[in-house]
Amino acid sequence: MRILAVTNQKGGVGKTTTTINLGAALAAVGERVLILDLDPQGNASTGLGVPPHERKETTYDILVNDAPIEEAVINTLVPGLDIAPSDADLAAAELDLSQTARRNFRLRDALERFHDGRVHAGLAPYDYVLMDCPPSLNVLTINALTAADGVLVPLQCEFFALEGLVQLQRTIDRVKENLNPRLEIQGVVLTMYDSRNNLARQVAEDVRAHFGNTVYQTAIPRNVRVSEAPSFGRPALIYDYRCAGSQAYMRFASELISRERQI
Amino acid sequence: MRILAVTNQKGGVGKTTTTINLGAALAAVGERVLILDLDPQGNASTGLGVPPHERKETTYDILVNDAPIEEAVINTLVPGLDIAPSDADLAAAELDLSQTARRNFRLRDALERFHDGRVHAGLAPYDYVLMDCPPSLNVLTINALTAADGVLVPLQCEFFALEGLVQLQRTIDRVKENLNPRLEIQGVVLTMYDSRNNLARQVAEDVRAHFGNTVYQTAIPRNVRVSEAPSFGRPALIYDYRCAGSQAYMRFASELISRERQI
Ligand SMILES: Nc1ncnc2c1ncn2[C@@H]1O[C@H](COP(=O)(O)OP(=O)(O)OP(=O)(O)O)[C@@H](O)[C@H]1O
Ligand SMILES: Nc1ncnc2c1ncn2[C@@H]1O[C@H](COP(=O)(O)OP(=O)(O)OP(=O)(O)O)[C@@H](O)[C@H]1O
Ligand SMILES: [Mg+2]
Ligand SMILES: [Mg+2]
Repeated sequence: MRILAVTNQKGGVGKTTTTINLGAALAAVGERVLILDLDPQGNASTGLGVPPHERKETTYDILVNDAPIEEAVINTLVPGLDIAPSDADLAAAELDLSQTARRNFRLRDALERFHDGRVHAGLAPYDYVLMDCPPSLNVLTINALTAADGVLVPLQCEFFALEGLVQLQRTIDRVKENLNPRLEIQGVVLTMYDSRNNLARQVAEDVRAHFGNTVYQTAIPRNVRVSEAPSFGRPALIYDYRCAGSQAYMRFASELISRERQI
Repeated sequence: MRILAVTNQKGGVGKTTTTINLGAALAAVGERVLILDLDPQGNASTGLGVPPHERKETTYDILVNDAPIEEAVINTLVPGLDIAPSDADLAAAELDLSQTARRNFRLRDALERFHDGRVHAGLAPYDYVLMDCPPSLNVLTINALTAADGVLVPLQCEFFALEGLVQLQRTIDRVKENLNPRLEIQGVVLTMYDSRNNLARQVAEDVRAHFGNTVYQTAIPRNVRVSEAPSFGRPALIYDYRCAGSQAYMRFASELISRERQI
């Protein structure tokens, strides 16, 4: 079970879109995937067609009320892709956990119990857990980084997004030192990439110069079908398999799998 | 002195870009404008050309250490436009204020002292204070909403952004009830609008149906010059006055002024 935190405190860079579509692409090639929606906006839950009234147990219950993860997990319309949804209650987690011991380990402890429980029950473990993080470095993101084996950083090819990388790297280093020594950047994926745009090409060059091979070869192009898909509650791969965005996410998923095989 | 909170917890919708360019456009027509950078990313400070080593007193010091606002205020390259900058320290404000009395009123109290101080010293008051908020509904955004006369909501014409409006409205209602009875939505401004895109047109229609005249007539178009400007530390109005983005921000500013005159 590989646990990846999909995070970047810069807003609107494609964290949720990458979590949903990478999850769907991995499931499409037979991997068992669980998505944890750690954003109070609940966009990953909505983008996978989970209506608000079906979010009975949420990641808030897992983090704050010690609810077992298996109670929150529900199937999505994509075979092999499940989700533990979130809703606006999650916004209260920061204050509700502020007096709790081991506040940064809540998710890691819950995932360990969950994984052991599945093994005990003779259930096939999940191959991947993808955690969609909110656009901040608060207790939700710190929980994800503490539980994760690796960090997947979606990066929009814009100036402000580049600036945020320094703060993100500093946070990852601090979590690695104090909370989770095995934490590494698994990869950086360029999103909403438009090769005709000078700024995008320049940012992509800077990022590849700085992060080297950590940056995936596959860049996800800006593609309107990708932004339409969530309004139908489907990943782009189901909404429009042939569009440039879906094809890029399929290539990205196979690149990720071969990178994982080398680890 | 009109105090406006530029906020939307959805990430990447154009809060910072709107704060910088509306601020510059208002200053261009003679209004005195102060920007408060309340985002730990410090994008508004960078986008106005304030290098990290010049951010000696920041909004963290105002909120947590009771530093007077006038100590943090610095001029920008735009005459009539000043800023109180921020840096990554601001990310610690949530925890550092968690035990503080009147934690939600820190900014409001500081702004009242600041305004009184200027009047006492015979200095012209600022006409507008624009607060750039982070993409979350945490103590920084609550401080801004508690201090504000009105809320300016930049809205990207995308599905996830539409979904976030419900949560934002609920938070504004709660702040109005418990912390700031004068709080109103001053306006909603559509950003990165592409009229050729079906989804954008549909979202714009939904928003206008729901919010009526609160939605500004001027929609800010997606325009690459706007996203290039911050890498030169300048607002779009200085970087490229003639581009479609700058012209839209100028129209938006004059629409905002005439709306303010009617209040
Ligand atoms: N490849 C793409 N092409 C076109 N639009 C995209 C693409 N990827 C994401 N988007 C759109 O851009 C917006 C931002 O993406 P998304 O919401 O996934 O980012 P995020 O980082 O999760 O945002 P937040 O910081 O609010 O959590 C969304 O409206 C999404 O539909
Ligand atoms: N009208 C526009 N045309 C083109 N690009 C734009 C426009 N407005 C904003 N952008 C770009 O979109 C990205 C998001 O904008 P911005 O950073 O202002 O949003 P934000 O809401 O402040 O984000 P955050 O939630 O991280 O604070 C930036 O890279 C910015 O340069
Ligand atoms: Mg998201
Ligand atoms: Mg911003």
